[in-house]
Amino acid sequence: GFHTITVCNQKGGVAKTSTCINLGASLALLGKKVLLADFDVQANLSVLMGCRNNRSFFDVLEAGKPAELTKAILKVRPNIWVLPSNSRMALSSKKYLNQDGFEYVLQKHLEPVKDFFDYILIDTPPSIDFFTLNALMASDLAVIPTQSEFLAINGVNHIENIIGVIGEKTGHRLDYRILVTMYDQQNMASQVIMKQLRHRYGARVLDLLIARDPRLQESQIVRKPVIYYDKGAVSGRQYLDLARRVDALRRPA
Amino acid sequence: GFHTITVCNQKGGVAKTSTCINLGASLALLGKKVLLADFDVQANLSVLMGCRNNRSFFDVLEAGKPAELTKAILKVRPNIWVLPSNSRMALSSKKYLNQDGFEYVLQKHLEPVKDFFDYILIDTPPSIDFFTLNALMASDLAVIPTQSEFLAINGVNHIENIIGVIGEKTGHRLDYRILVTMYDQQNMASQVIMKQLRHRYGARVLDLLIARDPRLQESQIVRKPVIYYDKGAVSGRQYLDLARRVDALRRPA
Ligand SMILES: Nc1ncnc2c1ncn2[C@@H]1O[C@H](COP(=O)(O)OP(=O)(O)OP(=O)(O)O)[C@@H](O)[C@H]1O
Ligand SMILES: Nc1ncnc2c1ncn2[C@@H]1O[C@H](COP(=O)(O)OP(=O)(O)OP(=O)(O)O)[C@@H](O)[C@H]1O
Ligand SMILES: [Mg+2]
Ligand SMILES: [Mg+2]
Repeated sequence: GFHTITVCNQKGGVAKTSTCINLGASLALLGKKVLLADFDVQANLSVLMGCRNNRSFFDVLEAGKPAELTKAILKVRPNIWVLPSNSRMALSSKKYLNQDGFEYVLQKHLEPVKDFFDYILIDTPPSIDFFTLNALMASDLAVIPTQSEFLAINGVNHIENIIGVIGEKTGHRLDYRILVTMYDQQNMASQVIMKQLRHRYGARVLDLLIARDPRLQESQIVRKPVIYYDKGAVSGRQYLDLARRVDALRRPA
Repeated sequence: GFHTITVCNQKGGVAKTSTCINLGASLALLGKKVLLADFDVQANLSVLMGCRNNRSFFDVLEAGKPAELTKAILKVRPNIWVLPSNSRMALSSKKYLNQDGFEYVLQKHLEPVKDFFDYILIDTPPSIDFFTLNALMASDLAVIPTQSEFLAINGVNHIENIIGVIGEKTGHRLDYRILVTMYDQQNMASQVIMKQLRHRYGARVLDLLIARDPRLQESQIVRKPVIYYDKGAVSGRQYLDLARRVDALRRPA
């Protein structure tokens, strides 16, 4: 399987954070050791995993040489660890963005801890910036959540281009899959767009989708991955299926 | 009423663009001359208003002194004009961000055209950056769309703080209102969060909300404001009510 996965899409509100948490929790239930890295200044993943107001990646870098991520990584559930974010993360972008090799900062610091985990999932903000580029450079797979809505098609095209440019400019070849989230099969617009997504992106679109599920929203109020909140929840079972599918994806030779 | 309105929230996918377009279209139906300014590099407003691949605010600035926004402003429907965005807009952030007074760039260039319009609505990206700060500095009201979901509360608090800091640091006092969008009244989580939003933000939360409405999603496929797509659509009538409400808001003396 893949080892480091970036969950990204510059379109906002497509379930990047929800996918990171619930795919991560599902991989953990399959017995994998999972690190969830919150690389979004808004720190929504950290809030939902109960790690608000903790040290972040940036704090560790500032604390001096050698920077050790282990000082910030917290174990939150069986097989699940979190590298939290906080508002100070905004400073890392300002500090590193104009330096040569700024896009390798995360990869470099993940190196010493990487082999402890079976999977590292990185949540990113709704933009193409320092954080998203760092996450992509540190990953071997990108999962692109998207809603089945008109503006989504525009968005997926954009991130697909970015992944292509990264491959050409740096030689870093990243595989990617598109995950349709919050799908409402009774909604005509969703069906129309779904056909267009499949037509345009073919096998890149995972044939498994995540339904719009009120149980997932409820699970976030109590800050639990949905599968811990309600074993029978539709979205929980779908994320578990997704985890099995992702684990079975072979790296290209 | 207010003249220049920023529609903002760094939380992604809360209906910023949809609110800009449909509130704008409703104000136009009430006989007001409306400029929709797309200040998001993703240019979703421009795509939905049929102004893709046109000159942007940045192109006009680059074209030389004196920069005239009228060269980029397009009339798209009765009483509705658009100042489009495109991918080159990303360059304006790089170019101006480190200059003194970078946050006044938009306000300065809107000055010559401002009085032609009754309303200027500015769409912003899901982040607090050059574009959002410029929009806020040029405005006298901020409309903050939010979903009634757990993470939303965190987000509204953040943008509320930013507006406060702007007031202290620059003396620019901006009024603001919170608009709940994509509301599903059968959803238990939405009801729980709605109560929390009202409890926490009181009269700042507009008592009028926008329902989740498949007709709005369909309207975006054909690139029309929803009230032009289906006169009877729930969300269209709600945006029209919102327009009347906004038009009636008096500036504080
Ligand atoms: N399957 C689902 N069913 C119902 N609601 C969902 C589902 N997945 C996500 N949501 C809700 O949709 C909203 C957006 O999800 P989320 O915050 O994970 O998206 P995001 O892409 O991370 O957003 P941002 O761009 O702001 O980072 C959240 O309020 C979440 O509760
Ligand atoms: N009232 C509504 N009912 C149903 N769907 C809606 C409604 N308002 C917006 N949407 C849909 O929700 C999605 C998000 O809306 P929109 O793109 O306007 O949000 P945004 O805040 O501008 O997103 P971004 O943060 O990416 O700029 C869109 O696909 C849109 O079609
Ligand atoms: Mg997120
Ligand atoms: Mg938008």
